[in-house]
Amino acid sequence: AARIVAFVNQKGGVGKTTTAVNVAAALAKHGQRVCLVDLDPQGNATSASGVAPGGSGAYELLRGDAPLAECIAEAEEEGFWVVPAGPALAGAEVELVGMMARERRLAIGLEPGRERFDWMLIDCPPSLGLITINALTAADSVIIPVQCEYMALEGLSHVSETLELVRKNLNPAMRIFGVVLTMFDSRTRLSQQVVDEVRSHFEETAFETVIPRAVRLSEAPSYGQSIFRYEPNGRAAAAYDALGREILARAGVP
Amino acid sequence: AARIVAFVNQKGGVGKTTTAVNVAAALAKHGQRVCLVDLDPQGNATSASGVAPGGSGAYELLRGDAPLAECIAEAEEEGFWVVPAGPALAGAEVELVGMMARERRLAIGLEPGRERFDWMLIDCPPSLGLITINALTAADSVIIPVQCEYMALEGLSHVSETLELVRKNLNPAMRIFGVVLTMFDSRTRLSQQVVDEVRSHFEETAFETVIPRAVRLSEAPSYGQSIFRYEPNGRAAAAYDALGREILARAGVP
Ligand SMILES: Nc1ncnc2c1ncn2[C@@H]1O[C@H](COP(=O)(O)OP(=O)(O)OP(=O)(O)O)[C@@H](O)[C@H]1O
Ligand SMILES: Nc1ncnc2c1ncn2[C@@H]1O[C@H](COP(=O)(O)OP(=O)(O)OP(=O)(O)O)[C@@H](O)[C@H]1O
Ligand SMILES: [Mg+2]
Ligand SMILES: [Mg+2]
Repeated sequence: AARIVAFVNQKGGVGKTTTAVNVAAALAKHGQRVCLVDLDPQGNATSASGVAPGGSGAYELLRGDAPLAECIAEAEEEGFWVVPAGPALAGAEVELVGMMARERRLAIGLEPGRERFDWMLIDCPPSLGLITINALTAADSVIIPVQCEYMALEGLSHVSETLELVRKNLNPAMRIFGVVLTMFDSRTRLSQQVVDEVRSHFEETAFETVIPRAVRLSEAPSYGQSIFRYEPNGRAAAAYDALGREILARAGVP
Repeated sequence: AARIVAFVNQKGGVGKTTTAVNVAAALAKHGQRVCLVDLDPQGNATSASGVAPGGSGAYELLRGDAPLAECIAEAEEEGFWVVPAGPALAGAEVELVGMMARERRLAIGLEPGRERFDWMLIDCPPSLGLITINALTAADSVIIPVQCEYMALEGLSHVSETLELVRKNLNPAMRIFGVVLTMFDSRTRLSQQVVDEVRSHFEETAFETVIPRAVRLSEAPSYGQSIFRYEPNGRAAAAYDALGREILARAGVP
């Protein structure tokens, strides 16, 4: 049965989408059946995977207007499937407030995917509103990308508090799968300070792999490619491949 | 009477807070009376200005629980005032949905500031929900920070659509004060491509000043200082000073 993992951090621009897309590609490369769910109305994960928006997707899934099988599109070149985001999703946050079982709608919608996939990875928007709460209720665990910057540290306590609330009220099994440090710049002291700080707070869950700041990672989305297709032999692909292996090892997948 | 300007872009991590704080400091340096309003529950603008959270602030102002005079704190070292954000603000998004005049609550709360300040600058969270809609209803104009990255370009159409909706339904006078390019990295082709693309889309409103990527800008918030206190003679301070002058020139302030 599929493991469902949400990529969460309400701080903006920390590498949630970049990590969700490249982890999806890394796991697919290792033979896993992967579905990437794009819950961000900006649709960055959709376009970065080379999938054109259009047709049913995350919005229809949240509303229960269409089954999962009609809401997925294949990112053929990358070897994984995507539940695309579209502009209608921007309205979902307010629409959900008045709906029945408003926090559990994604959990219900993703249920059919449990047998079909090994992993369902959910890219979240930079907020802790109802769309993200839906992801936290549907997921078994979270991966928290943390940018190696001071402002990104400040937000970590908000993430932990929200996870605690979700665990108490909506999803008792929710746990932290791992914390991954992103955009590490070896030329600055600040980067190393953030790494040390995060490792001391998240001793057991911080991944060994640290993702370096690499301009190739920010170029790849403009071609709709994962780093494995854009620059397969570079250090960014090596880092996300190492992260993919760490994730598989933690999940006990040989 | 004060000009009210919102710093808006639902794409995360593009430099909204960094620009709002350093523009506030630049305008204060030029003798303007400035109030920075922190509408992001993360409170980055509050801490980056050296103001401790606590007491009344943006949440109380939105709810109408306290007048503006009780919701402001002075960033003495920087020479401007701050309406601080606190963790309670995270709940405001859902609380606002059921309130009377839910989009106009900030406009009402900031009214007394019109006579007291020359500028009221609003830092927004990375979303287009009710908190940001409140900022767009209260403001006369917006400044849109755009990071020199591909993914930041994708979101610009969402910003323009939202501004159009606000203009039609809530605030007919709303206009774009300017678009500022941030984190420009002269070593990458991508940065220049984004600059060219944005200048062609926002011909009249893009600022001449481009903010370079500079690690000092990401270090300053950890000391609660603007760039003018942290590294007054560097290129980042020079860039934000130039932006401050451009803003004053556009506003017709000698
Ligand atoms: N390791 C990296 N090195 C260089 N650039 C990166 C790296 N990771 C991400 N980026 C770039 O940084 C920007 C922010 O990353 P990304 O969009 O993945 O963050 P996010 O957390 O998903 O943002 P949002 O909060 O808006 O959803 C993007 O332009 C992306 O291309
Ligand atoms: N010109 C710059 N050069 C280098 N780093 C920068 C620059 N501008 C901002 N930063 C850093 O980049 C990160 C994102 O900037 P900032 O937090 O201001 O963006 P934001 O749009 O306010 O983010 P959010 O969407 O989370 O509110 C921060 O860690 C900040 O310190
Ligand atoms: Mg994203
Ligand atoms: Mg911010």
